[in-house]
Amino acid sequence: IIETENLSKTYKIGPNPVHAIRDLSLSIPRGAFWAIEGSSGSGKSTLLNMLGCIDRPSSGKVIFDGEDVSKKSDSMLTRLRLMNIGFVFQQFYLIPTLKAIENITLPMKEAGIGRSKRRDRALELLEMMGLRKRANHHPNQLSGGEQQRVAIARALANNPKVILADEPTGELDSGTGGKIAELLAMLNKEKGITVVVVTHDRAMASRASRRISLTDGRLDA
Amino acid sequence: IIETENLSKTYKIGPNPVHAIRDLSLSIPRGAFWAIEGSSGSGKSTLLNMLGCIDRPSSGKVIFDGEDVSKKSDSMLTRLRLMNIGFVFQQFYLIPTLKAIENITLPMKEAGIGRSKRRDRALELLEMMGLRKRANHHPNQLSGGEQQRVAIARALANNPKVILADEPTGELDSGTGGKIAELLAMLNKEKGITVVVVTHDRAMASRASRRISLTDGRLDA
Ligand SMILES: Nc1ncnc2c1ncn2[C@@H]1O[C@H](COP(=O)(O)OP(=O)(O)OP(=O)(O)O)[C@@H](O)[C@H]1O
Ligand SMILES: Nc1ncnc2c1ncn2[C@@H]1O[C@H](COP(=O)(O)OP(=O)(O)OP(=O)(O)O)[C@@H](O)[C@H]1O
Ligand SMILES: [Mg+2]
Ligand SMILES: [Mg+2]
Repeated sequence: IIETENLSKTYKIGPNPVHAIRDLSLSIPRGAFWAIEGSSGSGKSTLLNMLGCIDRPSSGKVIFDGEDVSKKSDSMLTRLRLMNIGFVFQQFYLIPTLKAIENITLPMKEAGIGRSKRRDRALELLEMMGLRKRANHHPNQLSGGEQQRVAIARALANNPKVILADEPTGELDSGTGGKIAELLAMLNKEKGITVVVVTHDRAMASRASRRISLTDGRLDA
Repeated sequence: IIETENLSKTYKIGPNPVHAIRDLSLSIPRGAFWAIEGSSGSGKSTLLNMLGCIDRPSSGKVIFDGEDVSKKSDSMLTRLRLMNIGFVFQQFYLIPTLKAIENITLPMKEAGIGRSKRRDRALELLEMMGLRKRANHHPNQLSGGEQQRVAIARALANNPKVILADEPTGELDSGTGGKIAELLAMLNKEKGITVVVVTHDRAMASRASRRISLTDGRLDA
């Protein structure tokens, strides 16, 4: 469902550019559950952001669902992401002025879902995350792990084809993290959702059908 | 070095207050290395913020180095923290407009350390964290785990008596996380620094001389 060809991303900063991703080619089959591992700074978030059409490569291609992403305008990519991709950011990026439940309904509102339907779905997702009682808290009234779970719920809101999650259990104790791993495995198995998780959580990685790892921007053999 | 007596913290939000910490008494000996564990939302960050004199309790006392913290003004607490406590926040709170090296020199500047001495110390800390090459990156030009390591370096800048670290390896792969655990254990053993870590990382927790855990704001027996 997502392919890359000779993908590269270089950041120009000061005298020495940072080659965050170098000449990376991969092909993620529909319905797969992949874990991406690698040291801090090895390029995992940079890769995931390009797979999720959030960042554009410096060179090479990303092909999403058979279409070359570089041919699309920014507004087309925004639409593609809204309807197809559920992204969990490493730093959550919840909207501080919105309550937890509103952070979750926002993408549904943008997708044209009606008010009462999106409220029901948001409450159902909060319940799934064990956060029903925190629906009206703002992000700064939530613990780190609660914010992370709201970010996960938001990613699931529009029933995406693909979930791309960047360290989704980084702030969670093993019990809560285990439940998230179980949930993603269930969505993958029962709904055929393609899941790609950047993780250093062994319980999560062990759920994957394939584990790949990065070293200095390259895919390990 | 830090004691609490019947410590409680309640957040008033909506109709039902959140009793984040309830009637908690503990006594952390000088030179200890404690790990605080517990489920997401159990009160760990709330507790650590009160131990670090960042938040004031709703009731009960915090006694830091023999002194009742409630008797101190906000500016006295700011000074106490600057000179005695190295705090690693769960969400880092790096200053986005400052480069990595400047984030680390800032607390030294506030403590009156001279320019060349604090630059040397910051470079030494960056080297310790494997981030020498990232000295001039701003936080948004760093990976999640690199930001976390800059936050750790900043906490160590003024050679604190006490290090309070909230999930310091949450964003780190096990290799890098292991090095941080090793570093904290070394500072504890060789320099007698008291270390209290909120963590769900087993490698880190196993370094502790004592492991305590929270459930719903209370200390487990
Ligand atoms: N400002 C606030 N207003 C209302 N409730 C709050 C506020 N801050 C935290 N809480 C609630 O207090 C409880 C404890 O929060 P705390 O951040 O201490 O948890 P934690 O153990 O650190 O969790 P995590 O492991 O997820 O970081 C949580 O259930 C949270 O929703
Ligand atoms: N905007 C930027 N400008 C310059 N360098 C950057 C920028 N963003 C990231 N980098 C660098 O690119 C490298 C890869 O970053 P990336 O965020 O992909 O790593 P990562 O594998 O996700 O790491 P972590 O496990 O710590 O989250 C890092 O060394 C980082 O310093
Ligand atoms: Mg990352
Ligand atoms: Mg916390």
